[in-house]
Amino acid sequence: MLAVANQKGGVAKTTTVHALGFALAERGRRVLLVDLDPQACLTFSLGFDPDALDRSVHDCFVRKTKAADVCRQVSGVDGLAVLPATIDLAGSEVHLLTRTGREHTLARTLAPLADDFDVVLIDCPPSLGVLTINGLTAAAEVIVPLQCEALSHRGVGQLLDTIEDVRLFANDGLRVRGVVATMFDERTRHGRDVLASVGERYGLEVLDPPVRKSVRFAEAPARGMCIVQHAPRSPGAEAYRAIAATLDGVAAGS
Amino acid sequence: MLAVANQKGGVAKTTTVHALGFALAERGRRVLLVDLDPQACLTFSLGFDPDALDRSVHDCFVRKTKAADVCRQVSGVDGLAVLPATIDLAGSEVHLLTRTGREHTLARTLAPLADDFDVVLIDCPPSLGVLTINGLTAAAEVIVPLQCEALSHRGVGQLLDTIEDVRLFANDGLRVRGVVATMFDERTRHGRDVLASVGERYGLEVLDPPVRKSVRFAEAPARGMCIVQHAPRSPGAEAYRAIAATLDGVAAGS
Ligand SMILES: Nc1ncnc2c1ncn2[C@@H]1O[C@H](COP(=O)(O)OP(=O)(O)OP(=O)(O)O)[C@@H](O)[C@H]1O
Ligand SMILES: Nc1ncnc2c1ncn2[C@@H]1O[C@H](COP(=O)(O)OP(=O)(O)OP(=O)(O)O)[C@@H](O)[C@H]1O
Ligand SMILES: [Mg+2]
Ligand SMILES: [Mg+2]
Repeated sequence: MLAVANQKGGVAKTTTVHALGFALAERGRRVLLVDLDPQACLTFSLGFDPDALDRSVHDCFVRKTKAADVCRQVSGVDGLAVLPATIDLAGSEVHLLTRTGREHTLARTLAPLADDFDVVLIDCPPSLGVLTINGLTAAAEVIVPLQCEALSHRGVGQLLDTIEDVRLFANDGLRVRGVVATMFDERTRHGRDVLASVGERYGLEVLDPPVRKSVRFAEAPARGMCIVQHAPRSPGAEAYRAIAATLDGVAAGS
Repeated sequence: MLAVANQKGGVAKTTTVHALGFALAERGRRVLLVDLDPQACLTFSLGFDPDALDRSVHDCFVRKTKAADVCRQVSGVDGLAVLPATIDLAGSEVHLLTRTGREHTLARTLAPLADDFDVVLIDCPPSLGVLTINGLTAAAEVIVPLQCEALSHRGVGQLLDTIEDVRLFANDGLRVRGVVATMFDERTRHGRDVLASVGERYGLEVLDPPVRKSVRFAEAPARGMCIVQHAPRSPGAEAYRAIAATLDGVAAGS
């Protein structure tokens, strides 16, 4: 189970969850995507209308609805399902904030589904609040999408501190699987410098290859697709497939 | 007083606050920037180390520290000051969540400074939580930075609903000043389509000109600068100066 987390906004968390999920399903894995963002961008990119869904992961958190009754199959590929989000999930943040054991709510929700899926990918919102904490507590490993710019670099230390807290208090097996270099601009030295320095400074593995910036990404969500579906031969799709193959070594065995 | 808000991550809220603030100070206005994001990206981009600051806007919210004692001058230009953020501000979110009248906390904090500044620009975090609500409640007008891609388009309706709620319950004078088209990719039809449809569908003024994507932006924050300082002759700097001039018509008179 992988949490995809980075509190900085717009660093391609959702894009990474969608593309990796699709690529792993293409490889024959049974994949569950979990949308933990009240803005429901993943849910929308998968072709659902979050404003028209009557049930979401919020109901699992607050009404104890079974995850199996909320899960939806994603059309266009076998073996890809989603636990969708809606704006109601903003209510979960308030509801969970003051309850003991709140950080384990997602883990409890997902436990009954453990045998139905080979891989679970959790899309976290741009914050280190209770929803992201739930993602980190439920997961075995963390993937950090990193946009190679100064403002993203700045947040990594804070994120690693938070992961350390979760390890100490809620999930002692949690480890960082690695960094995905997203929206990578190879034309500038700035991007390559930031990438090199993050790997070194924090001792994190940088998964290969970097995903380069491309105009093809912008069009995909509006079509209810990820880059791998929308532009299967593009460098972006190939990059995410290669990263999925790397992770699959882990997924198949765990 | 202008709140710069959009719950979508990474759509250049911070970049827009910094660049407009600097450009207005260049025009001789006395400008206060307020950082409402616990990630303190604006504070960092202005050349401060958020981890080394002993006081932030959090202390104003929670310890009733005077804003005048927390305010810092920004070096490099006259007439630019900041009410900085630190990670402590994450504590404010929890602290304010359950208190009556919590949405007016920022307005009360800023009231004593009203005569010291011509313009106040408020940088909101990527959420519609209590910190953004404070920004919207304190402000006279809202500026919406919009990255012209499908996932940003999706959030505009939700943001406008939130603004409407604030208008009804906390700040009946609040209005949307307009949209700033950020990170605009003129090469693709997608960007232009999204921009045109947002203006029409929500009846919002799109401030001219759009700010085009450029690699010059990434380097600025690490140097403690905005684009207007870092690359004063670049198209990005000129675009933000033009938008500042448009707003200045408002600021000078209000
Ligand atoms: N390699 C890329 N090249 C160009 N654009 C990209 C790339 N990857 C993602 N994008 C675009 O960047 C925008 C932000 O991506 P995304 O929404 O996945 O980020 P996020 O981290 O999930 O944002 P948030 O913090 O709001 O959850 C989207 O419009 C997406 O289509
Ligand atoms: N016109 C532009 N061209 C290229 N890059 C840009 C442009 N404007 C902003 N950026 C870069 O995009 C990234 C995101 O911008 P910024 O941090 O201002 O967004 P934000 O909306 O404040 O993010 P958050 O939601 O995390 O607060 C930054 O690294 C910034 O330097
Ligand atoms: Mg996202
Ligand atoms: Mg910001």
